Amino acid sequence: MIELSHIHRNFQVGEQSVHALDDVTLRIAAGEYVSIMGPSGSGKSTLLNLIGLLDRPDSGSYRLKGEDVTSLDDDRQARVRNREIGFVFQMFHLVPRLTALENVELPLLLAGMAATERRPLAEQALQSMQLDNRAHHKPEQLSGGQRQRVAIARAIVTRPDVLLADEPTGNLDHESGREVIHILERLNADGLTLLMVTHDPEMGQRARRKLLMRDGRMEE
Amino acid sequence: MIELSHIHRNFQVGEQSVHALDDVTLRIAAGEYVSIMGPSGSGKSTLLNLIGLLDRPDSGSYRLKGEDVTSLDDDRQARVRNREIGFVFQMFHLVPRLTALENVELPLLLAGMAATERRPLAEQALQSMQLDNRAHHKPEQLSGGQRQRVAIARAIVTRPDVLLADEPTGNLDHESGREVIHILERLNADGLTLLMVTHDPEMGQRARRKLLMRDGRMEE
Ligand SMILES: Nc1ncnc2c1ncn2[C@@H]1O[C@H](COP(=O)(O)OP(=O)(O)OP(=O)(O)O)[C@@H](O)[C@H]1O
Ligand SMILES: Nc1ncnc2c1ncn2[C@@H]1O[C@H](COP(=O)(O)OP(=O)(O)OP(=O)(O)O)[C@@H](O)[C@H]1O
Ligand SMILES: [Mg+2]
Ligand SMILES: [Mg+2]
Repeated sequence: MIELSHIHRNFQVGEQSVHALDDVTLRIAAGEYVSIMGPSGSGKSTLLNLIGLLDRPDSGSYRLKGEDVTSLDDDRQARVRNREIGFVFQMFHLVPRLTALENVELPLLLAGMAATERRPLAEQALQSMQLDNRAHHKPEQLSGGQRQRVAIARAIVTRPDVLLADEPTGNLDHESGREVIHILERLNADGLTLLMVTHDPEMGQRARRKLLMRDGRMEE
Repeated sequence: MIELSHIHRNFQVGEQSVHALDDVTLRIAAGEYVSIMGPSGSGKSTLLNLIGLLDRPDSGSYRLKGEDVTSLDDDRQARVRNREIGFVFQMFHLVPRLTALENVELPLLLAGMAATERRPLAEQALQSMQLDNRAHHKPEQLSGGQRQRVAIARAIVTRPDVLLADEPTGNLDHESGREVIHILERLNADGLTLLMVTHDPEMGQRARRKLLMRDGRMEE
């Protein structure tokens, strides 16, 4: 499903060069449930952005479902991304002028679905996150944890093949966090490939495969 | 130090009325170390914003160091806030076009301090957060946990009387989280009044006084 080979990603800030990903090689099969833990700044979000086709490596290759996606142009990458990948961002990235419901509908709208079809799907996704009573709130009218759950609802509403979740429970109390993980695990049981970055050891331990990052390098 | 009496805070969204704070009465003495936990959406950030003079109650009163601050106009509130309160925001709210170091210097600059004085203080604060090697990065060039730590450094650099921390370790690994809490606890030992909202029971348990919020109400 996901094959990374000798991936490097550097960032330049003035004279300083940050080696965010340092020779990462990783294979993830369809349907796997993988957690990625590691210190703050160790490269987890950078790795997820790369897998999610939101960033490109400086060297190395990335094959998604057997297709070399490293060399695709921006438009082709965007289409693959929208079709196959769901992403829960560490910083949520909700659209400020849209309501919670409209935010969750957005990927379905981008996929060309009609309003009458996408509305019930979006409502269902919000309901599974216990947010049906916040459907018409804009992001600034939501708590931190509610925004995080809207971001999760948006990522799963299209039933993607791969879900990349960057610290999906960081702003949630224990109870809400467990409910979210149960939903993601049910989707995984139905075939979703699930990659979760987390700082919560209790959440990380639940994955069938546990990866650790340190200074841009991957350990198993 | 902090006296809230019968505080109510409602939000109106279309036809829906959200009772974010429901008859909250609370006294916190100078130098206390208080944690506030509770479900997502229970009113913790709303409470902290109110105490931090970033929001006003709809009814009830708030006395800070014996002075009724509820009735102060915006300018007076801003001056009290800048002088006495440090705030670590759940969403960080760093200034995008400033570097990490400039972000940490900002409260000192607003307090009228010269560049030669504020620079070493800001560098020290960043160093205590293990971020001296990220001083010249802008927020978008930092990881989530690094941004969070810059927000913490900025909140403590002025040595305020009260520190309001809204989920200060939500994006940090266990190790970094503990280092941050140790620094905040040392400041508390030196007299800082510390109020911390957290979803991490291990962090919440360390406080000398533990509060719980549920549906806008406070329990002890
Ligand atoms: N756009 C950028 N420019 C420069 N440096 C960057 C940029 N993005 C990330 N970095 C640096 O790359 C390193 C890895 O960042 P990344 O966001 O992947 O870390 P992370 O493991 O997700 O951390 P956290 O747990 O704090 O979210 C960090 O040291 C960060 O400062
Ligand atoms: N500006 C607003 N307009 C309307 N409703 C709001 C607004 N801000 C907050 N709310 C609502 O008030 C309630 C309390 O929000 P608050 O941000 O205080 O929760 P919280 O306890 O900090 O939650 P979390 O743990 O998720 O951060 C939530 O149900 C939220 O939807
Ligand atoms: Mg990250
Ligand atoms: Mg909050």
